[in-house]
Amino acid sequence: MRLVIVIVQDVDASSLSDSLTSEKFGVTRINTAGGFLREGNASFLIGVEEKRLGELMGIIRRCCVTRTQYVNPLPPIMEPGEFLMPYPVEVQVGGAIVFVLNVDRHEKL
Amino acid sequence: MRLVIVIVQDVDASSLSDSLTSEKFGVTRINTAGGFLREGNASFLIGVEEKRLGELMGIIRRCCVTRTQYVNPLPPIMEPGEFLMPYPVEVQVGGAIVFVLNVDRHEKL
Amino acid sequence: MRLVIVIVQDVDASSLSDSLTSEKFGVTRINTAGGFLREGNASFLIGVEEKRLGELMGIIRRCCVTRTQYVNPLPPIMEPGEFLMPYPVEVQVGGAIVFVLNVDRHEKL
Ligand SMILES: Nc1ncnc2c1ncn2[C@@H]1O[C@@H]2COP(=O)(O)O[C@H]3[C@@H](O)[C@H](n4cnc5c(N)ncnc54)O[C@@H]3COP(=O)(O)O[C@H]2[C@H]1O
Ligand SMILES: Nc1ncnc2c1ncn2[C@@H]1O[C@@H]2COP(=O)(O)O[C@H]3[C@@H](O)[C@H](n4cnc5c(N)ncnc54)O[C@@H]3COP(=O)(O)O[C@H]2[C@H]1O
Ligand SMILES: Nc1ncnc2c1ncn2[C@@H]1O[C@@H]2COP(=O)(O)O[C@H]3[C@@H](O)[C@H](n4cnc5c(N)ncnc54)O[C@@H]3COP(=O)(O)O[C@H]2[C@H]1O
Repeated sequence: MRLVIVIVQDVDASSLSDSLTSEKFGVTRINTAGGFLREGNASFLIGVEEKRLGELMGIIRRCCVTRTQYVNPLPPIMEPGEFLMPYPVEVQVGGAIVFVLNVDRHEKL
Repeated sequence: MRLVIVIVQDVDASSLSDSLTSEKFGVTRINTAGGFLREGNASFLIGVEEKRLGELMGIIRRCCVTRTQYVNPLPPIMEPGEFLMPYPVEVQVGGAIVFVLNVDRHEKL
Repeated sequence: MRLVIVIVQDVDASSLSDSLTSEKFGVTRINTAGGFLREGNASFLIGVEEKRLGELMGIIRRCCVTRTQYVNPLPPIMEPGEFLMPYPVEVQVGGAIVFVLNVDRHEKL
C-alpha cells in the first residue's frame, strides 16, 4: 500500500477527483495554500495498491500536467480613435507535485 | 515513532479527538472532504510511539467502526384517513480509514 | 527526498512560511486544529532534498522554538484610590512539532 500526496492548482482539482473516483480510486481532498503565492490550491491523499500506482500517475498526468494556455490580455484603456489588435498571451497553468510514501499498515474499520 | 493518518466521518470526529487526548495521545485535526460523496469528513494526524499503536487502534475501533443505525424514514405525505406504520430503516454510519507511516525523525522544538 | 510535516502555532505560521520560501524551499500550508486545546494552528508540508534537511531544521528552530514572553496581565478592576503595580507574567508561546517521512518517489508533472 502506498499513500500518494498530490498538490494541484484549484482549477484542476475537481476534474482530477472525478477522474480518480470514476476509476475506483479512494480519494480525500484537503484545501491547502501555496507557501510562495499564498493562493489556495488543493492537496489529495490517495491510498493505492502498489500495482495501480502506474495507472494513478497516468490519470494525474492527463489531468494536471503543466500546459500553455492562450489568454487574451485585458485591452488597455484606449484614446478615442486608437486601434489595438490584442495578441493572445501565453501563460503556464496546471502542474502537479507528487509525493509517494510507503504505508506500513492500512486498515478499514 | 509512527505517524497515523485516520479519516473518519464528521459525526465521529469530536468523540475520537476527546477519547484520544484524554489518553494523552497527541492529535491534530484536518477538515477534509471525500472524493466520491464530496461531503466534509475529518482526518487526524497522530504521532505515536510504536508501543502505543495497539492501544490507539483500539480507541479508533471503539469510536468509529462501521455500524448499523436504525432511523425512522420521513413518513411520506399521507391522504387523510390513511395510516402507515413506518418501519425503521437500516443505514451504515461511521467507519475509519487508517494509514500507518514510518517516521524517520521526530522533534519537538 | 523527505517530506517534512511541521505543526506550529498560528502566530508563527506566516514568518515560517516567508523564511522558508525566501530560502527557496517548497512549502504547502494546511489550516489545522489542535486536538487538546481545539484552537486553530498551522501545519506545513515541505518536500526537501536530504542534504538541505539540516538547513530547514535551523530555520524552523529560529522561527518557532518554544519561548517565554512577558505579558502584562489585564489589571483587575480597582477601587478608587487603590494602587497596583502589575507584574509582567511569564507565558510560553511558539513551539513546533516536526515529523520527517521518507519519500519513495517524487515527481513534478
Ligand atoms: N517541495 C515542495 N514541498 C511542498 N509543497 C510544494 C513543493 N513544491 C511545490 N509545492 C506546492 O505546489 C505548488 C505549486 O508549485 P510549483 O513548483 O508548480 O509552482 C511554484 C513555483 O513555480 C514558484 N515558486 C515557488 N517558490 C518559489 C520561490 N521561493 N522563488 C521563486 N518562485 C517560486 O511559484 C509557484 C507557486 O508556488 P506556491 O508555493 O504558491 O505553491 C506550490 C506549493 O503549494
Ligand atoms: N484509499 C483511500 N485513500 C484516501 N482516502 C480514502 C481512501 N478510501 C477511503 N477514503 C476516504 O474515506 C472516506 C470514507 O470511505 P469509505 O470507503 O468508508 O466509504 C466510501 C465508499 O463506501 C463509497 N465509495 C467511494 N468511492 C466510490 C466509488 N468510486 N464507487 C462507489 N462507491 C464509492 O463512498 C463512501 C464515501 O467515499 P468518499 O470518497 O466520499 O469518502 C472517503 C474518502 O474521503
Ligand atoms: N504527537 C502528536 N501528533 C500529532 N499532533 C501533535 C502531536 N503532539 C502535538 N501535536 C500538535 O501540536 C500542537 C502543539 O502541541 P504541544 O505539545 O506543543 O502543546 C500541547 C501540550 O503542551 C498540551 N497538551 C496536549 N495534549 C494534552 C493532554 N492530553 N493533556 C495535557 N496537556 C496536553 O496542550 C498543547 C496544545 O495541544 P493541542 O492538541 O491543542 O495542539 C497540538 C497538536 O495540534
